[in-house]
Amino acid sequence: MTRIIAIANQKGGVGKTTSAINISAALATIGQSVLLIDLDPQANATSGVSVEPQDATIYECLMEGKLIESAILPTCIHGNNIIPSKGDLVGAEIEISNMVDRETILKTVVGEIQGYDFVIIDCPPAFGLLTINALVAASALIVPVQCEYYAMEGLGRLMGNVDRIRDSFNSALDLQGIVLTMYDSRINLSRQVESEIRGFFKEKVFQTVIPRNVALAEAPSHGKPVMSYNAASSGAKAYLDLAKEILANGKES
Amino acid sequence: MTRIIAIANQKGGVGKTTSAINISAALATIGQSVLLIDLDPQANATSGVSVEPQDATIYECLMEGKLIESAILPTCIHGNNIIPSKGDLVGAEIEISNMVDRETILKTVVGEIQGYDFVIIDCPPAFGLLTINALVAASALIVPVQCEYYAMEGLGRLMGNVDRIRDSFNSALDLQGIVLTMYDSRINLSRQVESEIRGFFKEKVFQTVIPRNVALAEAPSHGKPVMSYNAASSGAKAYLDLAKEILANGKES
Ligand SMILES: Nc1ncnc2c1ncn2[C@@H]1O[C@H](COP(=O)(O)OP(=O)(O)OP(=O)(O)O)[C@@H](O)[C@H]1O
Ligand SMILES: Nc1ncnc2c1ncn2[C@@H]1O[C@H](COP(=O)(O)OP(=O)(O)OP(=O)(O)O)[C@@H](O)[C@H]1O
Ligand SMILES: [Mg+2]
Ligand SMILES: [Mg+2]
Repeated sequence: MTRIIAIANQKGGVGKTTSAINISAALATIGQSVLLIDLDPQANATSGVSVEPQDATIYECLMEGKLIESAILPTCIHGNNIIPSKGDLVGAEIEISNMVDRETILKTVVGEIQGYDFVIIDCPPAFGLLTINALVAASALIVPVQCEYYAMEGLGRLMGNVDRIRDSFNSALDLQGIVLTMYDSRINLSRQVESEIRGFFKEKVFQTVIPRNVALAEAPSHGKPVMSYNAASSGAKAYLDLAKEILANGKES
Repeated sequence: MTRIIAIANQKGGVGKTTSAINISAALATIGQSVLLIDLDPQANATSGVSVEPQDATIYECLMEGKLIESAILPTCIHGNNIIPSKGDLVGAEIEISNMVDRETILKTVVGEIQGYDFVIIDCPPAFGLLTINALVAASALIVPVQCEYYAMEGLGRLMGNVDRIRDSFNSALDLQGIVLTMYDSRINLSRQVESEIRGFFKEKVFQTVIPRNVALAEAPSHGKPVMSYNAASSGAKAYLDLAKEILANGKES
């Protein structure tokens, strides 16, 4: 049973792409077969693993009916493939808004995918039709939250939107967890935000916390997930721990 | 002649809101009268200066024809007022896309504003109709760029989009400047990104660089611009320098 996980948060710069790339890579290094889908017109996940789109991207699969198999490309990590994105996807949001099945287009496309343990979907920083499509197609959601004020403030609204998607389109959508990112133990604000979020969301917050770690910011400029760029870094270790926690959580359901 | 400046970048988390709030506050502390418009459905600029919307927000001015005067509220800094935002604005993007004058709605509303030296517009992390409206209404654009790889990578695409807006809707749109944010001199990546961006964009990059400074991350949780929260911080000094540079640049035109 393929686990389809959307990585979403309308707040910008909280570590969605960094989490999508490194959760995918870490799951693959512990033996899972993983397909990463870049659903952001910025195409950061695509360039972050230095993949050049070939015949098709997610745009052609959504808008031109191209077979998903024709868009799948390998990454430098065995067992981790990607469906790339491109800038034209920004136009798709308006094009999709005029379609009858505007919330379920991605679900239909993802339904064709065979032979993966995980599908991980990186979302843009907005609660628009691309993110809505990801939440309708997904069986679970992971929400990265930077340990700062604005990211924390937006969480309530995000959860309200997720509830509406669950009620209208996808009753099976499960909050896999909130992951705290860019945590700096030297800064009071990080500790305050962590205790507020854990106090409110309790067991829905992953035990693993992703530290602020320069290797995570440097890795994309080398086109590699952090475990290929610097496996000994605290960032690589944290995403490996997170992948193990995600794998263990799944066993229960 | 009111200078209308849009603060835009589709990359998330680069410091758009932090720059919009603190440029506005700093300009007011050096004697300018400034109106800040929060054009992001996340409404971070609104909560960042602890303002509670009253009769109207930018949503009612755009979508229900409410007079802009009825939405203007004071902030804690004399000479700096704000037009707040709210979450409903997220629906406006789709509603606006079906209107005839979909790119110029904000320009019409902003045309009613009297008696300010500056209007500063905070944009959401997308190149959608809200950001396009801000660029059509503005006389100049400031682009905050975090000193990291993904933010730098997205700049070329942003400039291409800005050129298209200038050609089709607003020939007077001037790139006021690129401001480097969250600069950490201890990190190679920051220095590399700075030298690449200065090498490419030359005099279009502000001399003032905004350092990574925890006071800038803490100030929003106190609902204040950084110069009210901690005027002695490096973040407050940097935004004061930037405001002086913006003021000086304007004299030439
Ligand atoms: N734990 C971390 N430590 C240090 N830097 C990080 C960390 N996580 C992410 N970064 C860096 O912070 C920036 C923002 O992260 P990222 O781009 O992954 O966020 P995002 O939520 O995907 O952004 P967007 O909203 O634009 O899609 C990037 O430059 C990234 O390299
Ligand atoms: N120079 C700085 N030093 C330290 N922290 C900063 C700095 N500038 C911004 N921040 C913090 O980084 C985070 C991102 O900044 P901000 O929200 O202003 O970016 P944005 O571009 O407006 O994000 P969005 O794309 O979601 O609108 C916030 O938590 C903010 O407090
Ligand atoms: Mg991203
Ligand atoms: Mg913002």
